[in-house]
Formats: sequence, C-alpha cells, structure tokens
Amino acid sequence: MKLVMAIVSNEDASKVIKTLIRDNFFVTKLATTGGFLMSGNTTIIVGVQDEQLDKCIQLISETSRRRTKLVPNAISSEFGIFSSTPVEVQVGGATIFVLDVNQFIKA
Amino acid sequence: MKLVMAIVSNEDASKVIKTLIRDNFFVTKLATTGGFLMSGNTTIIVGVQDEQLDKCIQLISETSRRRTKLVPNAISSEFGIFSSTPVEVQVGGATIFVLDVNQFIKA
Amino acid sequence: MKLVMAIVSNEDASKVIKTLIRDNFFVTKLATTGGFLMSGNTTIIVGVQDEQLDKCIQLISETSRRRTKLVPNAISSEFGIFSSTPVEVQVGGATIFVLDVNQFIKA
Ligand SMILES: Nc1ncnc2c1ncn2[C@@H]1O[C@@H]2COP(=O)(O)O[C@H]3[C@@H](O)[C@H](n4cnc5c(N)ncnc54)O[C@@H]3COP(=O)(O)O[C@H]2[C@H]1O
Ligand SMILES: Nc1ncnc2c1ncn2[C@@H]1O[C@@H]2COP(=O)(O)O[C@H]3[C@@H](O)[C@H](n4cnc5c(N)ncnc54)O[C@@H]3COP(=O)(O)O[C@H]2[C@H]1O
Ligand SMILES: Nc1ncnc2c1ncn2[C@@H]1O[C@@H]2COP(=O)(O)O[C@H]3[C@@H](O)[C@H](n4cnc5c(N)ncnc54)O[C@@H]3COP(=O)(O)O[C@H]2[C@H]1O
Repeated sequence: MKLVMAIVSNEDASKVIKTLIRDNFFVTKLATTGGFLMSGNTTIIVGVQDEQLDKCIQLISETSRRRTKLVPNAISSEFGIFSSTPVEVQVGGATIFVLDVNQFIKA
Repeated sequence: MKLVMAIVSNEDASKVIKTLIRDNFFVTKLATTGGFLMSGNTTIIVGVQDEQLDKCIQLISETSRRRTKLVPNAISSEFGIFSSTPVEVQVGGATIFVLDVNQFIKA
Repeated sequence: MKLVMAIVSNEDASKVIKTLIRDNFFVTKLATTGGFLMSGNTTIIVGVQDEQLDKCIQLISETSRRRTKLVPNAISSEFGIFSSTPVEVQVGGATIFVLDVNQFIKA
C-alpha cells in the first residue's frame, strides 16, 4: 500500500478528483496554501494498492499538466484603462509525494 | 515512532479526539473533504511510540465503529410533506494509514 | 527525499515559512487544530533533498523556539477590573516528523 500526496492548483483540483473517483480510487481533499505565493491550492491524499500506483500518478499528471494560459493584461494610467497584448503565465502542474504505508486498517 | 493518519466522520471526530487525549495521546486535527461524497470529514494525525500503536488503533476503531442509523425520510409531493418509514443508512467507520517516522524532533 | 511535517503555533508560522522560502525551500501550509487545547495551529509540509534535511530542521527550530511570554493578567471582580502582576506562559515550540519519500514526481 502507498500513500500518494499530490499538490495541485485549485483550478485543476475538481477535475483531478473526478477522474480518480471515476477510476475507483478513494480520495481525501485538503485545502492548503502555497508558501511562496501565499495563495490557496489543494492537496489530494490517495491510499492505493501497490499495483494501482502508476495508474494513479498517470491520472493526476494528465489532468493537471503544466500549461501556459493567456491572461488579459490591463494597463491603467491617468487616461483610463487600456488593454494591451495579453500575457502568458504558467498554470497547473502537480507536485507528487509517494510514501510507504506500514499498515492500512478499515475499522 | 509511527504516524497514524485516521479519516473519520465529523460526527465521530470529537469523541475520537477526546478518547485519545484522555489516554495521553497527542493529536492534531485537519478539516478535510471526502472525494466521493464531496462533504466534510476529519483527518486525525497522531505521532505514537511503537509500543503505543496498537492501543491507538484500538481506541480509534472502537469510537468510530461503522453502524447503521435510522434517519427520518420525508417525501414531499404537491399535497404537502408526509413522513414515511425511516431509512437505514451506514455511518461512521475509520480509514487508518500507519506510516513509519524516520525522525521525531521536539524543538 | 524526505517529507518534513512540522506543527508550529499560528504566531510563529509566517516567520517560519518566510525563513524557509528565503533559503530556497518549497513549502505547503495546512491550517490545523491542536487536539488538547482545541485551538488553531499550523502544519508546514516541506519536501527536501536528503542533504538539505538538517538545514530545514535547524531553520524551523530556530524560528519557533519554545519561550516564555509575559501576558497581562486581569482580575475582574464586582469592583471592576484590576491588573495584577503579569503571568508567564509557555509559547512557541515545534513538533517535527520526518518521513521517507518513496517517489517524488513533478508533473
Ligand atoms: N518540495 C515541496 N514541498 C512542499 N510543497 C511543495 C513542494 N514543491 C511544491 N510545493 C507546493 O506546490 C505548489 C506549486 O509548486 P510549483 O513548484 O509548481 O510552483 C512553485 C515554484 O515554481 C515557485 N516557488 C516556490 N517556492 C519557491 C522558492 N523558495 N524560491 C523560488 N521559487 C519558488 O512558486 C510556485 C508556487 O509556489 P507555492 O509555494 O505558492 O505553491 C507550491 C507548494 O504549495
Ligand atoms: N484509500 C483511501 N485514500 C484516501 N482517502 C480515503 C481512502 N479510503 C477512504 N478515504 C476517505 O475516507 C472517507 C470514508 O471512506 P469510506 O470507505 O468509509 O466510505 C466511502 C466509500 O464507501 C464510498 N466511496 C468512496 N470512493 C468511492 C469510489 N471511487 N467508488 C465507489 N465508492 C466510493 O463512499 C464513501 C465516502 O467516500 P468519501 O470519498 O466521501 O470519503 C472517504 C475519504 O475521504
Ligand atoms: N505526537 C504528536 N502527534 C500529533 N500532534 C502532535 C504531537 N505532539 C504535538 N502535536 C501537535 O503540536 C501541538 C503542540 O504540542 P506541544 O507538545 O508543544 O504542546 C502540547 C502539550 O504540551 C500539551 N498536551 C497535548 N496533548 C496532551 C495530552 N494528551 N495530555 C497532556 N498534555 C497534552 O498541550 C499542548 C498543546 O497541545 P495541542 O494538542 O493543542 O497542540 C499540539 C498538537 O497539535
């Protein structure tokens, strides 16, 4: 048994959870905060049998792939707000830790 | 040293914590969400000495045992709300992961 | 790779996180509750390379050292509120668990 702890953006979290649940994984969600940006993100905990581990990591990676997004860029000056060319930012991505489980009990 | 991570229902959480504290366990509580029902539950973290592990698991299991509960079942129709025979639902239960602790430091 | 889970007081949390980030550690913050006092504290998760572990533990310990604090002590009676000699209370401190990481993936 392994414990997967995956930190994903809030934007990707429900997609990741729905995909895992559809494939019969059991999932617990924690609302967390990134230390650098000090903004909210989501930590997903999944206890999986060893032979399901690769599948679980694949599903998380595919649904929260790092990608660039065009965001509108407004420049405001004393003459008013002008929209300039949109800016490309990096979003998504997953940071995944896999831990060994010494014992698993369903009481 | 082992780290016990137990996921219990919100209904059972304070009973479980009180029982552990009474028996001299140290406990940290996380408000979490179940991925399937998308409703709140509680994750309890307990760092225990190896010889206390079985006792800790026993206390958690006994206080959050799976059981059936009769819940009122109201059927509403255009004539008003009628109460029909109550419905049996499964509640409680604990999902427990035990992890090995490589180092434990009290600073 | 190791996963450091450090439980610190809310008062020390932002100092601890700022210090870790300044030294290039990556940090995730969880808002948690102490089981005994039933009051809020903070759990900090840091995934570190093995050779960075001692440095990480040192930074957490130094920024959240146990110390005594003088808090005003007001005694209220029917005649009004009198301030008596301040009381010394213990604050701060960190409870740190280090777990082995079986796999680390950045997707
Ligand atoms: N080894 C680790 N241990 C524990 N948690 C980890 C971790 N690696 C990543 N995380 C978590 O995942 C979030 C996204 O990390 P990512 O590396 O994609 O994206 C990061 C990274 O590109 C950058 N970053 C984070 N810490 C940094 C630092 N100390 N110096 C420079 N850049 C940093 O800022 C982005 C947002 O970071 P933020 O802290 O808000 O949010 C982080 C943090 O909550
Ligand atoms: N291996 C694991 N890894 C991480 N967290 C775990 C876990 N096993 C259980 N949990 C956590 O414990 C809660 C209760 O699980 P339980 O198995 O008693 O009761 C579960 C189970 O009977 C059922 N269930 C959960 N996921 C399912 C799925 N993918 N397909 C079918 N039934 C599912 O729905 C109940 C409520 O699930 P919910 O997700 O809301 O809440 C779950 C989840 O937060
Ligand atoms: N082995 C462990 N496993 C999981 N979490 C742990 C832990 N050891 C400490 N913690 C976490 O760290 C917080 C501070 O613990 P500390 O030992 O400094 O300070 C503790 C300790 O001096 C005392 N205490 C805690 N539990 C006790 C118990 N069962 N009996 C007597 N004193 C207790 O009360 C203070 C506040 O405790 P509180 O529970 O509110 O908050 C705790 C708890 O959230």
